Amino acid sequence: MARTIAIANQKGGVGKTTTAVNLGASLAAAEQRVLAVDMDPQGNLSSGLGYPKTEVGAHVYHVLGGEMSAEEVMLDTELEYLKLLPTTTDLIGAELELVDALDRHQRLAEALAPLARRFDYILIDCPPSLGLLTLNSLVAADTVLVPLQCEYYALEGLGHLLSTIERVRGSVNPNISIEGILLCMYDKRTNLTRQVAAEVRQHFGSQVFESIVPRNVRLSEAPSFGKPVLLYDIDSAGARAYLQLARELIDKHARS
Amino acid sequence: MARTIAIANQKGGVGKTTTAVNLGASLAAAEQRVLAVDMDPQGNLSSGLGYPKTEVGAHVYHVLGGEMSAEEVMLDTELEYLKLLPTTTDLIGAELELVDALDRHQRLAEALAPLARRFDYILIDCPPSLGLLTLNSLVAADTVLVPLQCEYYALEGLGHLLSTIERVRGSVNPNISIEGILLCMYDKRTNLTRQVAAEVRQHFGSQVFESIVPRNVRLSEAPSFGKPVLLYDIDSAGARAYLQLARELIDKHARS
Ligand SMILES: Nc1ncnc2c1ncn2[C@@H]1O[C@H](COP(=O)(O)OP(=O)(O)OP(=O)(O)O)[C@@H](O)[C@H]1O
Ligand SMILES: Nc1ncnc2c1ncn2[C@@H]1O[C@H](COP(=O)(O)OP(=O)(O)OP(=O)(O)O)[C@@H](O)[C@H]1O
Ligand SMILES: [Mg+2]
Ligand SMILES: [Mg+2]
Repeated sequence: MARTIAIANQKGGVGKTTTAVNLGASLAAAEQRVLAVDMDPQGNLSSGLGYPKTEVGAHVYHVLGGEMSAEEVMLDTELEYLKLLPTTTDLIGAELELVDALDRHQRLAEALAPLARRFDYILIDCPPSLGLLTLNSLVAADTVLVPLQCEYYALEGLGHLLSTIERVRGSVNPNISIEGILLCMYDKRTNLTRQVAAEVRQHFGSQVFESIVPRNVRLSEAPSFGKPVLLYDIDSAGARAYLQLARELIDKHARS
Repeated sequence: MARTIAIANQKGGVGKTTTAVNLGASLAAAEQRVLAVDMDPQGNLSSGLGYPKTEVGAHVYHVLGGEMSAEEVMLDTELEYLKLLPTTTDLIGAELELVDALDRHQRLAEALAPLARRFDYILIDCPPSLGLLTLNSLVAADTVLVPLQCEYYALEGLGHLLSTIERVRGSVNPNISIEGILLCMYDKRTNLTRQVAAEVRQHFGSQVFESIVPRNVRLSEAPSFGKPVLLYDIDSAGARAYLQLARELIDKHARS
């Protein structure tokens, strides 16, 4: 049975997509069967895996609307064990069109249910908001992975995200839990990074992944080639960090 | 008459709030009368100017709902010429509550109209999405200032933002235009930054501000003290960049 993980944080630019692309690729490199789902109308996960908007046909928008199945829009990537449900900016329309549907928050969960046996991991990249698309992702998910930029504004928003997850647990998805908090864009030269990291570890203890993703320019260069960093520069600090995170996740799940 | 500028980009974490806080403070330091409006439920502009959620009473949510006037929720800041319309996460409720209101996209424009004579600049910080809160800001604005992080995903989203602004110009706000594109988090050591900057200047020419905001840790430290960077570290590269941007704006508007 697949473990479905929503990669969410309403704070913008904290590394959600970079984590979805590179954790997905790293798990696939370890021969875990992975499905990456792009629930952000920006479509950065799709282009980061080689499918810019111009090359996407049917996508997640059509799945949420009930016109197509997830299976029908699924795409291959450069990695054998990694598949993608792509998206384009049309997905913005879903937020308005689903407003009156009674099951509006369960559309993604229903679409992914038939795929649970085919994958070991389903990773969902969320937009920087707590609207219907993120809500759909939290309902479909078993756990939430929270990328956290080691900066003040990102830390400030963490409480609101966690209380939103609590509310989802108390209503539409009683099983949801925190997969972990991932420290991203970690710059060991600055005091700010160390202060934020210390504060997060103090409050959240073992919920913080041991793996840390350093600030590494190779991570921001790889998307312009439509490749995960392990296919762009396997020796980079960024590639090593995500391979380590994949190992940490696999080991943790093997124990449970 | 105030010049109302929406600071918008649906890509997350590109420097919208940092620009709203520090451009606002720099214009106020030049004795321009400035109103900063927080239209992002994250409330980062408010805390960046010294008002975290816990210290905010009535706010923008109550103004959009018609319960209070902008004047009534306005707050002073540490700078004499800079005022703030604060917000908290309650603002998220406005997106749902206004869905059925016929004038839902004009609420902010109507609320700011009575203030136009009292300010030289009104700066509106937008959330990382193109929903109703950003739409309200684009309707209320004379121009749009687009902070652009010099990275691939940010560049990818620029086309969609500009076509959205075109659609707004063709419908609810015929007068809107681009104030300029501001290169943010510019790291002159990386090829990626230089490539993105060159591509943006090639496509947008004089619409790109001459002032560039470098990546500067003092800009990300200042918010934890609730201060604009010019009150935290006036000698920093970040402070100088925003003072220069303010000067560029004032000179440009003096000529027109
Ligand atoms: N560890 C890192 N080191 C250097 N650059 C990074 C790192 N992680 C992400 N980036 C870059 O920072 C920018 C923001 O990251 P990303 O787009 O993954 O964040 P996001 O949370 O998905 O943003 P959004 O909120 O817009 O969806 C991107 O340009 C990305 O390439
Ligand atoms: N030029 C800069 N140099 C260094 N850090 C910066 C710079 N500009 C912004 N930052 C930091 O980068 C992070 C993102 O910036 P900011 O929050 O202003 O972006 P935003 O576009 O408002 O994000 P959101 O999309 O979440 O509203 C913040 O932690 C901020 O302190
Ligand atoms: Mg993203
Ligand atoms: Mg912001």
